[in-house]
Amino acid sequence: LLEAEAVERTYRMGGDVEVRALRGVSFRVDRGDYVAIVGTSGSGKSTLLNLIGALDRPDGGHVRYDGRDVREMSDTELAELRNVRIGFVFQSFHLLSRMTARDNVAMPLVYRTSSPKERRRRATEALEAVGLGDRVDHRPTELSGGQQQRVAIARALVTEPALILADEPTGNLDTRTGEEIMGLLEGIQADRGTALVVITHEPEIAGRAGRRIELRDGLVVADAVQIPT
Amino acid sequence: LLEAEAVERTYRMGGDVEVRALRGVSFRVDRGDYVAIVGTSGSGKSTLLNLIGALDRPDGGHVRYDGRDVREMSDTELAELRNVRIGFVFQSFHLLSRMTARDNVAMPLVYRTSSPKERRRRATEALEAVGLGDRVDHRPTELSGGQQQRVAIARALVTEPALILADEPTGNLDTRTGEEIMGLLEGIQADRGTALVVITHEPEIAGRAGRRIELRDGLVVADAVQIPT
Ligand SMILES: Nc1ncnc2c1ncn2[C@@H]1O[C@H](COP(=O)(O)OP(=O)(O)OP(=O)(O)O)[C@@H](O)[C@H]1O
Ligand SMILES: Nc1ncnc2c1ncn2[C@@H]1O[C@H](COP(=O)(O)OP(=O)(O)OP(=O)(O)O)[C@@H](O)[C@H]1O
Ligand SMILES: [Mg+2]
Ligand SMILES: [Mg+2]
Repeated sequence: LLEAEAVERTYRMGGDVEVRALRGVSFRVDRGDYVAIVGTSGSGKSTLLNLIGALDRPDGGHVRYDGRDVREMSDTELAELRNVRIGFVFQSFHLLSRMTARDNVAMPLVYRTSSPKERRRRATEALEAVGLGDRVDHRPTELSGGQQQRVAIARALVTEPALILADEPTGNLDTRTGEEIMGLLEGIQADRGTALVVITHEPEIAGRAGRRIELRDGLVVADAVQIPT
Repeated sequence: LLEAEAVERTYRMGGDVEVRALRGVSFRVDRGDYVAIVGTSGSGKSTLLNLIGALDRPDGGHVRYDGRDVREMSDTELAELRNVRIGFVFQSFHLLSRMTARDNVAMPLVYRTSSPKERRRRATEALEAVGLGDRVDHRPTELSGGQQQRVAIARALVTEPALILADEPTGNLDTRTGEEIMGLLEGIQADRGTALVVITHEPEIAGRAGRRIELRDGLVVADAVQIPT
């Protein structure tokens, strides 16, 4: 499904300052895989997720989907990949503050589902699945931190993507709500064969995956199959 | 130091919809106290912190500092309270995106420290204390999620406030960095008698406090001294 090969990303700042955020990262994700990405703050996890989500371009190496390099994709192909085939949960949510929760969640469906009524129905369903059926008309500023996080998660699920990339999806959730959300994601992975890649700093969440990749200073220092707990 | 008495907060939305976020919350915090606030997503924790931080007004009940009701404070007194006497770490950081990390951290010092050179020096020190000495000139968008969180923490410490209110301060930090940050805050509490109120969903973090308050649906359901682990 997805392959990262020797991926590098360097941020260049004014005055010759460079931050080598990724220094040659390689791994692959097959359909139905469940991968946890861990590592210290600043080790390059979000940078990696942005690259494999085709939201950013590597400075070195390749990112391929079903063998096709994202560099060779047209704008239309990239839009389809980012908005329909991949569901992305951002570390800082990136919700649109002037739209309600439901309209935020309905956004990715614009690329695929032509009827506004159908988009609204599916967005409502996704919000109910994350426990926010009674918050559909609230705007992000009218929601708690954990509720905003769950809106971002609902938006990532609504197109039934082949791959979910989630950056700290439980960072603002109490333990029980966090487990409910992970259970929801794992159910989707089990039922539909959706691949799940989750960045997390919580060992209990990382332990639920079938594979664990650890980053340090922009390099992979561990990539191991594990028995999920 | 701080007293909340029968505090209520109701959000009124269009069309007669009301969300009773806090329905009568009472507790007190003395100098040097270390309190953890826990509860499910949406239970009212951030709302409570905003009220005790004098960033919002209760619809019912009272918030008092050293016996003085915040409702009776002048704008100048409130500015001093919010920016100097209290250090606030927001769940969504609220950093200014056009300023560097150092300038963000120096902001609260404007209310107290007249020399730009001294503000710069103290801001640099605070950033070094949270492990970001090599990121002082980065803007928030040029920082990882956990680095942004630590900038917000440094900003809350820089005026050496009497009370630190921290909303999920380790939500984006790996376990080790999170422990280093809590160690830093606890050191300040032990050395300077600073009161620490921390909202957290992580049981290991909550267990470090001397007292634990649990919220559910806008009410206090537990307020107990505990042996820190
Ligand atoms: N501006 C607002 N308008 C309407 N409702 C609001 C507003 N802000 C918050 N709420 C609601 O008030 C309730 C309490 O919100 P609050 O942010 O205090 O929760 P919390 O305990 O901090 O949650 P979390 O753990 O998810 O951060 C939530 O149900 C939320 O939907
Ligand atoms: N736009 C940018 N310009 C310069 N440096 C950047 C930029 N974005 C990120 N960085 C740096 O790149 C490194 C990796 O950032 P990244 O966001 O990938 O880390 P992370 O592993 O997700 O961290 P966290 O766990 O704190 O979220 C960090 O040291 C950060 O300071
Ligand atoms: Mg990150
Ligand atoms: Mg909150």
